[in-house]
Amino acid sequence: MGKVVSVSNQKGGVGKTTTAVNLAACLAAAERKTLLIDFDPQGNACSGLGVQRNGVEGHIYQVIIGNKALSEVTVSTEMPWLELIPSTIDLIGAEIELVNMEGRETRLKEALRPARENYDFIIVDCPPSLGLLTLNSLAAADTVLIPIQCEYYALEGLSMLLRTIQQVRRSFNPDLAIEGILLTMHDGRTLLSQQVVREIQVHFGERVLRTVIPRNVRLGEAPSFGKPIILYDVRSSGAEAYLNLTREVISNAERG
Amino acid sequence: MGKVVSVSNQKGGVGKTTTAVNLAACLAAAERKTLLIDFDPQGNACSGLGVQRNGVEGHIYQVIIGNKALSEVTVSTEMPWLELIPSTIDLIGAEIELVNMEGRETRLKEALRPARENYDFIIVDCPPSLGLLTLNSLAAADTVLIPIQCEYYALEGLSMLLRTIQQVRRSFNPDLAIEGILLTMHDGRTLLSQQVVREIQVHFGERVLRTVIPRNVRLGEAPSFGKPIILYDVRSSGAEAYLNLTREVISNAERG
Ligand SMILES: Nc1ncnc2c1ncn2[C@@H]1O[C@H](COP(=O)(O)OP(=O)(O)OP(=O)(O)O)[C@@H](O)[C@H]1O
Ligand SMILES: Nc1ncnc2c1ncn2[C@@H]1O[C@H](COP(=O)(O)OP(=O)(O)OP(=O)(O)O)[C@@H](O)[C@H]1O
Ligand SMILES: [Mg+2]
Ligand SMILES: [Mg+2]
Repeated sequence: MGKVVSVSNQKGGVGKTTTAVNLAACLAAAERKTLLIDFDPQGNACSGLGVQRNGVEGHIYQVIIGNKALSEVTVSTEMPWLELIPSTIDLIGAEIELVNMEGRETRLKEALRPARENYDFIIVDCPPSLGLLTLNSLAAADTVLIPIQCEYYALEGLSMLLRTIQQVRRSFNPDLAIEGILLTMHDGRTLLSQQVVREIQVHFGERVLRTVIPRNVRLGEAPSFGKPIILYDVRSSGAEAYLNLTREVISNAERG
Repeated sequence: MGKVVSVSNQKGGVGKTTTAVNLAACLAAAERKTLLIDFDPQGNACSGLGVQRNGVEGHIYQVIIGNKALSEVTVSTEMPWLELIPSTIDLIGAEIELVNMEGRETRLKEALRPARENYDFIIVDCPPSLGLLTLNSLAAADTVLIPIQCEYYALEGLSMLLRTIQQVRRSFNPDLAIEGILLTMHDGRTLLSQQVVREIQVHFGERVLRTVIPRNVRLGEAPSFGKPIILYDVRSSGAEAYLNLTREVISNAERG
Protein backbone atom coordinates (compact mmCIF):
# COMPACT_ATOMS: atom_id res chain seq x y z
CA MET A 1 0.00 0.00 0.00
CA GLY A 2 1.63 3.18 -1.19
CA LYS A 3 2.31 5.90 1.33
CA VAL A 4 1.09 9.38 0.35
CA VAL A 5 3.32 12.22 1.54
CA SER A 6 2.19 15.83 1.07
CA VAL A 7 5.06 18.34 0.92
CA SER A 8 3.44 21.57 2.10
CA ASN A 9 4.03 24.94 3.66
CA GLN A 10 2.10 28.08 2.76
CA LYS A 11 5.27 30.15 3.22
CA GLY A 12 6.79 30.65 -0.18
CA GLY A 13 10.25 29.64 -1.30
CA VAL A 14 11.06 27.31 1.62
CA GLY A 15 12.18 24.39 -0.56
CA LYS A 16 8.92 22.44 -1.15
CA THR A 17 9.60 21.68 -4.81
CA THR A 18 13.31 21.04 -4.26
CA THR A 19 12.39 18.57 -1.50
CA ALA A 20 9.55 16.87 -3.41
CA VAL A 21 11.65 16.39 -6.58
CA ASN A 22 14.79 15.20 -4.81
CA LEU A 23 13.03 12.96 -2.28
CA ALA A 24 11.07 11.34 -5.13
CA ALA A 25 14.24 10.84 -7.19
CA CYS A 26 16.17 9.35 -4.26
CA LEU A 27 13.27 7.00 -3.45
CA ALA A 28 13.36 5.86 -7.09
CA ALA A 29 17.14 5.37 -6.86
CA ALA A 30 16.42 3.10 -3.88
CA GLU A 31 14.06 1.15 -6.18
CA ARG A 32 10.86 2.23 -4.46
CA LYS A 33 8.06 2.62 -7.01
CA THR A 34 7.36 6.37 -6.75
CA LEU A 35 4.81 8.79 -8.17
CA LEU A 36 5.41 12.55 -7.95
CA ILE A 37 2.33 14.77 -8.34
CA ASP A 38 2.95 18.40 -9.30
CA PHE A 39 0.06 20.18 -7.64
CA ASP A 40 1.42 23.71 -8.11
CA PRO A 41 0.24 25.76 -11.12
CA GLN A 42 3.82 27.06 -11.47
CA GLY A 43 4.89 23.58 -12.60
CA ASN A 44 8.36 23.71 -11.04
CA ALA A 45 8.32 19.98 -10.16
CA CYS A 46 7.88 19.17 -13.87
CA SER A 47 10.82 21.25 -14.96
CA GLY A 48 12.87 19.98 -12.02
CA LEU A 49 12.60 16.55 -13.64
CA GLY A 50 13.07 17.81 -17.18
CA VAL A 51 9.46 17.20 -18.25
CA GLN A 52 8.15 19.89 -20.62
CA ARG A 53 4.56 20.67 -19.60
CA ASN A 54 3.51 21.93 -22.99
CA GLY A 55 4.59 18.60 -24.42
CA VAL A 56 2.10 16.52 -22.44
CA GLU A 57 -1.61 15.99 -22.92
CA GLY A 58 -2.89 15.13 -19.47
CA HIS A 59 -2.46 16.72 -16.08
CA ILE A 60 -3.68 16.51 -12.48
CA TYR A 61 -6.46 19.08 -12.94
CA GLN A 62 -8.36 16.78 -15.31
CA VAL A 63 -8.20 14.12 -12.60
CA ILE A 64 -9.57 16.24 -9.77
CA ILE A 65 -12.47 17.63 -11.82
CA GLY A 66 -13.25 14.06 -12.87
CA ASN A 67 -12.46 14.02 -16.60
CA LYS A 68 -9.59 11.54 -16.58
CA ALA A 69 -8.25 8.68 -14.48
CA LEU A 70 -4.87 8.97 -12.81
CA SER A 71 -3.32 6.31 -15.08
CA GLU A 72 -4.27 8.36 -18.18
CA VAL A 73 -2.18 11.36 -17.14
CA THR A 74 0.87 9.63 -15.66
CA VAL A 75 4.13 10.15 -17.59
CA SER A 76 7.48 8.42 -17.23
CA THR A 77 10.69 10.26 -16.34
CA GLU A 78 14.39 9.63 -16.91
CA MET A 79 14.43 7.36 -13.85
CA PRO A 80 12.94 3.86 -14.13
CA TRP A 81 11.12 3.78 -10.77
CA LEU A 82 9.79 7.33 -10.95
CA GLU A 83 6.60 8.53 -12.65
CA LEU A 84 5.14 12.04 -12.70
CA ILE A 85 1.72 13.64 -13.01
CA PRO A 86 2.19 17.14 -14.41
CA SER A 87 0.41 20.26 -13.24
CA THR A 88 -1.10 22.90 -15.50
CA ILE A 89 -1.50 26.63 -15.41
CA ASP A 90 -5.27 25.92 -15.27
CA LEU A 91 -4.81 24.91 -11.63
CA ILE A 92 -4.93 28.64 -10.85
CA GLY A 93 -8.61 28.53 -11.74
CA ALA A 94 -9.11 25.38 -9.66
CA GLU A 95 -9.30 27.34 -6.46
CA ILE A 96 -12.32 29.19 -7.88
CA GLU A 97 -13.88 26.34 -9.82
CA LEU A 98 -13.66 23.79 -6.98
CA VAL A 99 -15.45 26.10 -4.53
CA ASN A 100 -18.93 25.10 -5.70
CA MET A 101 -18.13 21.42 -6.39
CA GLU A 102 -19.30 18.40 -4.45
CA GLY A 103 -16.64 17.06 -2.06
CA ARG A 104 -14.31 19.87 -3.05
CA GLU A 105 -11.72 19.05 -0.36
CA THR A 106 -11.49 15.31 -1.02
CA ARG A 107 -11.31 15.02 -4.81
CA LEU A 108 -7.59 14.11 -4.79
CA LYS A 109 -8.13 11.60 -2.02
CA GLU A 110 -10.79 9.81 -4.09
CA ALA A 111 -8.67 9.95 -7.26
CA LEU A 112 -5.67 8.38 -5.51
CA ARG A 113 -7.62 5.48 -4.01
CA PRO A 114 -7.15 3.11 -7.00
CA ALA A 115 -3.51 4.13 -7.51
CA ARG A 116 -2.21 3.48 -4.01
CA GLU A 117 -1.38 -0.19 -4.51
CA ASN A 118 0.67 0.55 -7.67
CA TYR A 119 3.28 2.61 -5.81
CA ASP A 120 5.41 2.44 -2.67
CA PHE A 121 5.38 6.25 -2.33
CA ILE A 122 3.21 9.04 -3.74
CA ILE A 123 4.76 12.52 -3.18
CA VAL A 124 2.63 15.66 -3.68
CA ASP A 125 4.32 19.05 -4.26
CA CYS A 126 1.99 21.81 -3.02
CA PRO A 127 1.68 25.50 -3.93
CA PRO A 128 2.49 28.20 -1.34
CA SER A 129 -1.03 28.65 0.04
CA LEU A 130 -3.65 27.06 2.31
CA GLY A 131 -6.32 27.02 -0.37
CA LEU A 132 -8.27 24.13 -1.84
CA LEU A 133 -5.25 22.57 -3.60
CA THR A 134 -3.25 22.24 -0.38
CA LEU A 135 -6.37 21.13 1.52
CA ASN A 136 -6.94 18.39 -1.09
CA SER A 137 -3.36 17.24 -0.66
CA LEU A 138 -3.59 17.17 3.17
CA ALA A 139 -6.92 15.30 3.00
CA ALA A 140 -5.35 12.66 0.72
CA ALA A 141 -2.06 12.27 2.61
CA ASP A 142 -0.86 9.73 5.18
CA THR A 143 1.80 12.18 6.34
CA VAL A 144 2.83 15.76 5.72
CA LEU A 145 6.47 16.77 5.26
CA ILE A 146 7.02 20.45 6.18
CA PRO A 147 10.12 22.09 4.67
CA ILE A 148 11.07 25.27 6.49
CA GLN A 149 13.82 27.74 5.67
CA CYS A 150 16.11 28.73 8.51
CA GLU A 151 14.71 32.25 8.37
CA TYR A 152 12.55 34.35 10.68
CA TYR A 153 9.49 34.83 8.41
CA ALA A 154 9.32 31.08 7.75
CA LEU A 155 9.18 30.45 11.50
CA GLU A 156 6.13 32.68 11.84
CA GLY A 157 4.03 30.67 9.42
CA LEU A 158 4.55 27.30 11.09
CA SER A 159 1.84 27.61 13.73
CA MET A 160 -0.69 28.58 11.03
CA LEU A 161 0.13 25.44 9.08
CA LEU A 162 -0.07 23.19 12.14
CA ARG A 163 -3.50 24.61 12.94
CA THR A 164 -4.68 23.85 9.40
CA ILE A 165 -3.36 20.30 9.72
CA GLN A 166 -5.43 19.85 12.89
CA GLN A 167 -8.53 21.17 11.09
CA VAL A 168 -7.98 18.72 8.21
CA ARG A 169 -7.59 15.89 10.75
CA ARG A 170 -10.92 16.78 12.34
CA SER A 171 -12.90 17.13 9.09
CA PHE A 172 -11.37 15.00 6.32
CA ASN A 173 -8.46 12.82 7.40
CA PRO A 174 -8.29 11.65 11.03
CA ASP A 175 -5.11 9.61 10.43
CA LEU A 176 -3.05 12.49 9.00
CA ALA A 177 0.33 12.39 10.76
CA ILE A 178 3.38 14.63 10.52
CA GLU A 179 6.29 13.03 8.64
CA GLY A 180 8.46 15.74 10.09
CA ILE A 181 9.70 19.32 9.91
CA LEU A 182 12.63 19.57 7.51
CA LEU A 183 15.12 22.40 8.00
CA THR A 184 16.29 23.69 4.60
CA MET A 185 18.80 26.18 3.23
CA HIS A 186 20.71 25.98 6.47
CA ASP A 187 23.83 28.14 6.55
CA GLY A 188 25.82 27.25 9.66
CA ARG A 189 27.87 30.44 9.37
CA THR A 190 24.97 32.80 10.10
CA LEU A 191 23.63 33.56 13.54
CA LEU A 192 20.11 33.79 12.04
CA SER A 193 20.17 30.15 10.90
CA GLN A 194 21.47 29.00 14.29
CA GLN A 195 18.79 30.97 16.17
CA VAL A 196 15.93 29.71 13.99
CA VAL A 197 17.14 26.09 14.28
CA ARG A 198 17.29 26.36 18.06
CA GLU A 199 13.83 27.94 18.22
CA ILE A 200 12.32 25.14 16.07
CA GLN A 201 14.02 22.37 18.00
CA VAL A 202 12.82 23.82 21.30
CA HIS A 203 9.19 24.16 20.14
CA PHE A 204 8.86 21.08 17.96
CA GLY A 205 11.50 18.66 19.34
CA GLU A 206 10.65 15.13 18.20
CA ARG A 207 8.83 16.33 15.08
CA VAL A 208 12.01 17.82 13.57
CA LEU A 209 13.67 15.42 11.12
CA ARG A 210 17.29 14.56 11.93
CA THR A 211 18.45 15.48 8.38
CA VAL A 212 19.14 19.19 7.85
CA ILE A 213 19.48 20.38 4.22
CA PRO A 214 22.40 22.82 3.83
CA ARG A 215 22.30 25.82 1.49
CA ASN A 216 24.05 24.41 -1.60
CA VAL A 217 24.12 26.27 -4.92
CA ARG A 218 24.15 22.93 -6.82
CA LEU A 219 20.53 22.43 -5.68
CA GLY A 220 19.63 25.69 -7.40
CA GLU A 221 21.58 24.81 -10.56
CA ALA A 222 20.14 21.31 -11.04
CA PRO A 223 16.62 22.40 -12.18
CA SER A 224 18.08 24.47 -15.02
CA PHE A 225 19.38 21.15 -16.41
CA GLY A 226 16.05 19.40 -15.68
CA LYS A 227 17.73 16.95 -13.35
CA PRO A 228 17.34 15.98 -9.70
CA ILE A 229 20.48 16.55 -7.65
CA ILE A 230 21.57 12.89 -7.61
CA LEU A 231 21.76 12.90 -11.42
CA TYR A 232 23.24 16.42 -11.64
CA ASP A 233 25.92 16.18 -8.94
CA VAL A 234 25.75 13.15 -6.68
CA ARG A 235 28.89 14.22 -4.75
CA SER A 236 27.36 17.57 -3.65
CA SER A 237 26.33 18.30 -0.05
CA GLY A 238 22.76 18.75 -1.36
CA ALA A 239 22.67 15.23 -2.82
CA GLU A 240 24.10 13.72 0.36
CA ALA A 241 21.48 15.49 2.47
CA TYR A 242 18.56 14.33 0.31
CA LEU A 243 19.90 10.75 0.32
CA ASN A 244 19.97 10.95 4.15
CA LEU A 245 16.44 12.35 4.20
CA THR A 246 15.26 9.48 1.98
CA ARG A 247 16.75 6.90 4.38
CA GLU A 248 14.84 8.57 7.21
CA VAL A 249 11.56 8.56 5.24
CA ILE A 250 11.99 4.89 4.25
CA SER A 251 12.77 3.83 7.80
CA ASN A 252 9.74 5.81 9.12
CA ALA A 253 7.54 4.02 6.53
CA GLU A 254 8.91 0.58 7.43
CA ARG A 255 8.48 1.16 11.16
CA GLY A 256 4.88 2.16 10.32
CA MET B 1 -2.69 61.83 -5.93
CA GLY B 2 -1.10 58.82 -4.27
CA LYS B 3 0.55 56.25 -6.46
CA VAL B 4 -0.51 52.65 -5.78
CA VAL B 5 2.26 50.09 -6.27
CA SER B 6 1.46 46.37 -6.06
CA VAL B 7 4.43 44.19 -5.08
CA SER B 8 3.58 40.83 -6.63
CA ASN B 9 4.96 37.57 -7.91
CA GLN B 10 3.21 34.22 -7.54
CA LYS B 11 6.60 32.53 -7.07
CA GLY B 12 7.16 32.14 -3.36
CA GLY B 13 10.05 33.50 -1.34
CA VAL B 14 11.36 35.96 -3.96
CA GLY B 15 11.51 38.94 -1.60
CA LYS B 16 8.02 40.52 -1.97
CA THR B 17 7.58 41.29 1.71
CA THR B 18 11.19 42.35 2.21
CA THR B 19 10.79 44.75 -0.74
CA ALA B 20 7.36 46.09 0.30
CA VAL B 21 8.44 46.75 3.91
CA ASN B 22 11.79 48.33 3.06
CA LEU B 23 10.56 50.38 0.11
CA ALA B 24 7.72 51.73 2.28
CA ALA B 25 10.13 52.54 5.13
CA CYS B 26 12.61 54.30 2.82
CA LEU B 27 9.80 56.32 1.20
CA ALA B 28 8.75 57.39 4.71
CA ALA B 29 12.37 58.31 5.52
CA ALA B 30 12.24 60.53 2.40
CA GLU B 31 9.14 62.18 3.93
CA ARG B 32 6.69 60.77 1.41
CA LYS B 33 3.35 60.02 3.11
CA THR B 34 3.19 56.23 2.71
CA LEU B 35 0.63 53.51 3.42
CA LEU B 36 1.68 49.86 3.44
CA ILE B 37 -1.13 47.30 2.99
CA ASP B 38 -0.40 43.74 4.14
CA PHE B 39 -2.49 41.67 1.77
CA ASP B 40 -0.93 38.31 2.65
CA PRO B 41 -2.65 36.11 5.25
CA GLN B 42 0.81 35.19 6.58
CA GLY B 43 1.14 38.76 7.93
CA ASN B 44 4.88 39.04 7.39
CA ALA B 45 4.68 42.75 6.48
CA CYS B 46 3.13 43.45 9.91
CA SER B 47 5.87 41.70 11.80
CA GLY B 48 8.50 43.24 9.53
CA LEU B 49 7.41 46.59 10.95
CA GLY B 50 7.04 45.35 14.50
CA VAL B 51 3.22 45.53 14.52
CA GLN B 52 1.62 42.67 16.49
CA ARG B 53 -1.44 41.51 14.51
CA ASN B 54 -3.22 40.11 17.51
CA GLY B 55 -2.99 43.54 19.14
CA VAL B 56 -5.05 45.34 16.50
CA GLU B 57 -8.80 45.41 15.90
CA GLY B 58 -9.13 46.20 12.24
CA HIS B 59 -7.61 44.71 9.11
CA ILE B 60 -7.80 44.83 5.33
CA TYR B 61 -10.29 41.97 5.04
CA GLN B 62 -13.01 43.99 6.78
CA VAL B 63 -12.42 46.70 4.17
CA ILE B 64 -12.72 44.49 1.11
CA ILE B 65 -15.88 42.77 2.31
CA GLY B 66 -17.31 46.19 3.03
CA ASN B 67 -17.61 46.27 6.83
CA LYS B 68 -15.12 49.04 7.56
CA ALA B 69 -13.60 52.07 5.88
CA LEU B 70 -9.86 52.19 5.20
CA SER B 71 -9.32 54.96 7.78
CA GLU B 72 -10.85 52.77 10.53
CA VAL B 73 -8.23 50.04 10.14
CA THR B 74 -5.11 52.13 9.54
CA VAL B 75 -2.47 51.95 12.29
CA SER B 76 0.64 54.05 12.84
CA THR B 77 4.16 52.59 12.89
CA GLU B 78 7.45 53.59 14.47
CA MET B 79 8.08 55.92 11.52
CA PRO B 80 6.19 59.24 11.30
CA TRP B 81 5.36 59.16 7.56
CA LEU B 82 4.46 55.47 7.43
CA GLU B 83 1.07 53.90 8.22
CA LEU B 84 0.05 50.25 7.91
CA ILE B 85 -3.12 48.27 7.28
CA PRO B 86 -2.67 44.83 8.82
CA SER B 87 -3.71 41.55 7.26
CA THR B 88 -5.47 38.75 9.04
CA ILE B 89 -5.43 34.98 8.91
CA ASP B 90 -9.05 35.26 7.73
CA LEU B 91 -7.73 36.39 4.34
CA ILE B 92 -7.20 32.67 3.63
CA GLY B 93 -10.97 32.37 3.47
CA ALA B 94 -11.23 35.45 1.28
CA GLU B 95 -10.31 33.55 -1.83
CA ILE B 96 -13.37 31.35 -1.25
CA GLU B 97 -15.73 33.99 0.14
CA LEU B 98 -15.01 36.58 -2.57
CA VAL B 99 -15.79 34.13 -5.38
CA ASN B 100 -19.54 34.72 -5.24
CA MET B 101 -19.37 38.46 -4.42
CA GLU B 102 -20.29 41.35 -6.68
CA GLY B 103 -17.22 43.01 -8.25
CA ARG B 104 -14.96 40.45 -6.59
CA GLU B 105 -11.85 41.60 -8.48
CA THR B 106 -12.22 45.33 -7.84
CA ARG B 107 -13.12 45.58 -4.17
CA LEU B 108 -9.68 46.89 -3.18
CA LYS B 109 -9.71 49.39 -6.04
CA GLU B 110 -13.03 50.82 -4.81
CA ALA B 111 -11.87 50.87 -1.17
CA LEU B 112 -8.68 52.78 -2.04
CA ARG B 113 -10.45 55.46 -4.09
CA PRO B 114 -11.09 57.85 -1.12
CA ALA B 115 -7.66 57.23 0.41
CA ARG B 116 -5.52 58.06 -2.61
CA GLU B 117 -5.28 61.80 -1.96
CA ASN B 118 -4.11 61.25 1.65
CA TYR B 119 -0.87 59.51 0.63
CA ASP B 120 2.01 59.96 -1.80
CA PHE B 121 2.50 56.18 -2.07
CA ILE B 122 0.35 53.15 -1.27
CA ILE B 123 2.36 49.89 -1.32
CA VAL B 124 0.56 46.51 -1.38
CA ASP B 125 2.39 43.32 -0.31
CA CYS B 126 0.82 40.34 -2.10
CA PRO B 127 0.68 36.62 -1.25
CA PRO B 128 2.47 34.07 -3.49
CA SER B 129 -0.47 33.25 -5.77
CA LEU B 130 -2.50 34.59 -8.70
CA GLY B 131 -5.80 34.29 -6.87
CA LEU B 132 -8.40 36.92 -6.03
CA LEU B 133 -6.18 38.78 -3.53
CA THR B 134 -3.41 39.38 -6.08
CA LEU B 135 -6.00 40.17 -8.78
CA ASN B 136 -7.56 42.79 -6.48
CA SER B 137 -4.16 44.32 -5.92
CA LEU B 138 -3.32 44.44 -9.65
CA ALA B 139 -6.75 45.92 -10.45
CA ALA B 140 -6.18 48.66 -7.86
CA ALA B 141 -2.57 49.46 -8.78
CA ASP B 142 -1.00 52.16 -10.96
CA THR B 143 2.14 50.05 -11.30
CA VAL B 144 3.36 46.59 -10.36
CA LEU B 145 6.82 45.98 -8.89
CA ILE B 146 7.99 42.40 -9.57
CA PRO B 147 10.73 41.09 -7.24
CA ILE B 148 12.49 38.06 -8.68
CA GLN B 149 15.18 35.91 -7.09
CA CYS B 150 18.25 35.22 -9.16
CA GLU B 151 17.27 31.55 -9.36
CA TYR B 152 16.06 29.27 -12.15
CA TYR B 153 12.57 28.43 -10.81
CA ALA B 154 11.83 32.12 -10.28
CA LEU B 155 12.63 32.80 -13.93
CA GLU B 156 10.07 30.25 -15.07
CA GLY B 157 7.18 31.97 -13.36
CA LEU B 158 7.76 35.41 -14.86
CA SER B 159 5.94 34.84 -18.14
CA MET B 160 2.88 33.55 -16.24
CA LEU B 161 2.79 36.73 -14.18
CA LEU B 162 3.17 39.00 -17.22
CA ARG B 163 0.27 37.20 -18.89
CA THR B 164 -1.90 37.78 -15.83
CA ILE B 165 -0.95 41.47 -15.84
CA GLN B 166 -2.10 41.73 -19.46
CA GLN B 167 -5.41 40.05 -18.57
CA VAL B 168 -5.94 42.49 -15.69
CA ARG B 169 -5.19 45.38 -18.07
CA ARG B 170 -7.83 44.16 -20.50
CA SER B 171 -10.56 43.51 -17.93
CA PHE B 172 -10.12 45.76 -14.88
CA ASN B 173 -7.29 48.27 -15.15
CA PRO B 174 -6.25 49.53 -18.59
CA ASP B 175 -3.62 51.89 -17.19
CA LEU B 176 -1.72 49.24 -15.19
CA ALA B 177 1.98 49.74 -15.94
CA ILE B 178 5.08 47.86 -14.85
CA GLU B 179 7.13 49.73 -12.27
CA GLY B 180 9.93 47.29 -13.00
CA ILE B 181 11.46 43.88 -12.43
CA LEU B 182 13.63 43.92 -9.30
CA LEU B 183 16.46 41.40 -9.05
CA THR B 184 16.77 40.19 -5.45
CA MET B 185 19.08 37.95 -3.38
CA HIS B 186 21.77 38.45 -5.98
CA ASP B 187 25.03 36.65 -5.15
CA GLY B 188 27.68 37.81 -7.58
CA ARG B 189 29.93 34.86 -6.72
CA THR B 190 27.62 32.20 -8.18
CA LEU B 191 27.37 31.36 -11.84
CA LEU B 192 23.62 30.72 -11.36
CA SER B 193 22.96 34.31 -10.32
CA GLN B 194 24.99 35.65 -13.22
CA GLN B 195 23.18 33.44 -15.73
CA VAL B 196 19.72 34.32 -14.45
CA VAL B 197 20.54 38.05 -14.46
CA ARG B 198 21.76 37.88 -18.04
CA GLU B 199 18.68 35.91 -19.12
CA ILE B 200 16.33 38.48 -17.52
CA GLN B 201 18.16 41.47 -18.95
CA VAL B 202 18.10 39.93 -22.43
CA HIS B 203 14.35 39.17 -22.31
CA PHE B 204 13.08 42.15 -20.38
CA GLY B 205 15.69 44.88 -21.00
CA GLU B 206 14.17 48.29 -20.19
CA ARG B 207 11.73 46.84 -17.69
CA VAL B 208 14.50 45.69 -15.32
CA LEU B 209 15.14 48.22 -12.55
CA ARG B 210 18.72 49.50 -12.32
CA THR B 211 18.96 48.67 -8.61
CA VAL B 212 19.88 45.05 -7.84
CA ILE B 213 19.33 43.83 -4.24
CA PRO B 214 22.30 41.73 -3.02
CA ARG B 215 21.90 38.70 -0.76
CA ASN B 216 22.55 40.23 2.67
CA VAL B 217 21.90 38.36 5.91
CA ARG B 218 21.04 41.66 7.69
CA LEU B 219 17.83 41.75 5.59
CA GLY B 220 16.87 38.39 7.05
CA GLU B 221 17.75 39.43 10.60
CA ALA B 222 15.86 42.74 10.62
CA PRO B 223 12.31 41.24 10.76
CA SER B 224 13.15 39.31 13.92
CA PHE B 225 13.64 42.73 15.56
CA GLY B 226 10.48 44.12 13.94
CA LYS B 227 12.45 46.79 12.11
CA PRO B 228 12.95 47.75 8.46
CA ILE B 229 16.58 47.57 7.36
CA ILE B 230 17.22 51.32 7.57
CA LEU B 231 16.37 51.27 11.29
CA TYR B 232 18.10 47.94 11.97
CA ASP B 233 21.39 48.52 10.11
CA VAL B 234 21.51 51.55 7.84
CA ARG B 235 25.16 50.88 6.87
CA SER B 236 24.39 47.38 5.45
CA SER B 237 24.47 46.60 1.72
CA GLY B 238 20.75 45.73 2.00
CA ALA B 239 19.89 49.20 3.33
CA GLU B 240 21.96 50.91 0.63
CA ALA B 241 20.22 48.88 -2.09
CA TYR B 242 16.71 49.68 -0.83
CA LEU B 243 17.58 53.38 -0.54
CA ASN B 244 18.72 53.26 -4.19
CA LEU B 245 15.52 51.48 -5.19
CA THR B 246 13.49 54.16 -3.44
CA ARG B 247 15.27 56.92 -5.36
CA GLU B 248 14.40 55.10 -8.59
CA VAL B 249 10.74 54.71 -7.60
CA ILE B 250 10.46 58.38 -6.57
CA SER B 251 12.07 59.58 -9.80
CA ASN B 252 9.76 57.30 -11.87
CA ALA B 253 6.76 58.80 -10.02
CA GLU B 254 7.92 62.36 -10.56
CA ARG B 255 8.60 61.79 -14.26
CA GLY B 256 5.03 60.41 -14.42
N1 LIG C 1 19.16 23.83 0.09
C1 LIG C 1 19.15 24.72 -0.90
N2 LIG C 1 20.27 25.39 -1.20
C2 LIG C 1 20.27 26.34 -2.17
N3 LIG C 1 19.21 26.67 -2.90
C3 LIG C 1 18.06 26.03 -2.66
C4 LIG C 1 17.96 25.02 -1.66
N4 LIG C 1 16.68 24.56 -1.63
C5 LIG C 1 16.01 25.26 -2.58
N5 LIG C 1 16.83 26.13 -3.20
C6 LIG C 1 16.48 27.11 -4.25
O1 LIG C 1 15.68 28.11 -3.56
C7 LIG C 1 14.55 28.46 -4.36
C8 LIG C 1 13.27 28.12 -3.58
O2 LIG C 1 13.12 26.72 -3.47
P1 LIG C 1 11.79 25.99 -4.01
O3 LIG C 1 11.35 26.60 -5.29
O4 LIG C 1 12.05 24.54 -3.98
O5 LIG C 1 10.81 26.41 -2.85
P2 LIG C 1 9.21 26.22 -2.84
O6 LIG C 1 8.82 26.18 -1.41
O7 LIG C 1 8.84 25.09 -3.67
O8 LIG C 1 8.73 27.60 -3.50
P3 LIG C 1 7.18 27.95 -3.85
O9 LIG C 1 6.62 28.42 -2.54
O10 LIG C 1 7.25 29.04 -4.89
O11 LIG C 1 6.54 26.71 -4.36
C9 LIG C 1 14.68 27.69 -5.66
O12 LIG C 1 15.23 28.54 -6.62
C10 LIG C 1 15.60 26.54 -5.32
O13 LIG C 1 16.38 26.14 -6.42
N1 LIG D 1 18.28 40.30 -0.30
C1 LIG D 1 18.09 39.39 0.66
N2 LIG D 1 19.16 38.85 1.28
C2 LIG D 1 18.98 37.89 2.22
N3 LIG D 1 17.80 37.42 2.64
C3 LIG D 1 16.71 37.93 2.06
C4 LIG D 1 16.77 38.94 1.06
N4 LIG D 1 15.50 39.26 0.69
C5 LIG D 1 14.69 38.48 1.42
N5 LIG D 1 15.40 37.69 2.26
C6 LIG D 1 14.88 36.64 3.16
O1 LIG D 1 14.43 35.58 2.31
C7 LIG D 1 13.16 35.10 2.76
C8 LIG D 1 12.13 35.31 1.66
O2 LIG D 1 11.86 36.68 1.50
P1 LIG D 1 10.36 37.26 1.64
O3 LIG D 1 9.65 36.59 2.74
O4 LIG D 1 10.45 38.73 1.66
O5 LIG D 1 9.78 36.76 0.23
P2 LIG D 1 8.25 36.76 -0.21
O6 LIG D 1 8.27 36.79 -1.69
O7 LIG D 1 7.53 37.84 0.48
O8 LIG D 1 7.75 35.33 0.32
P3 LIG D 1 6.22 34.79 0.23
O9 LIG D 1 6.10 34.29 -1.17
O10 LIG D 1 6.13 33.71 1.26
O11 LIG D 1 5.33 35.96 0.53
C9 LIG D 1 12.84 35.86 4.03
O12 LIG D 1 13.20 35.07 5.13
C10 LIG D 1 13.70 37.11 3.96
O13 LIG D 1 14.09 37.57 5.23
MG1 LIG E 1 7.40 25.03 -5.25
MG1 LIG F 1 5.73 37.73 1.57
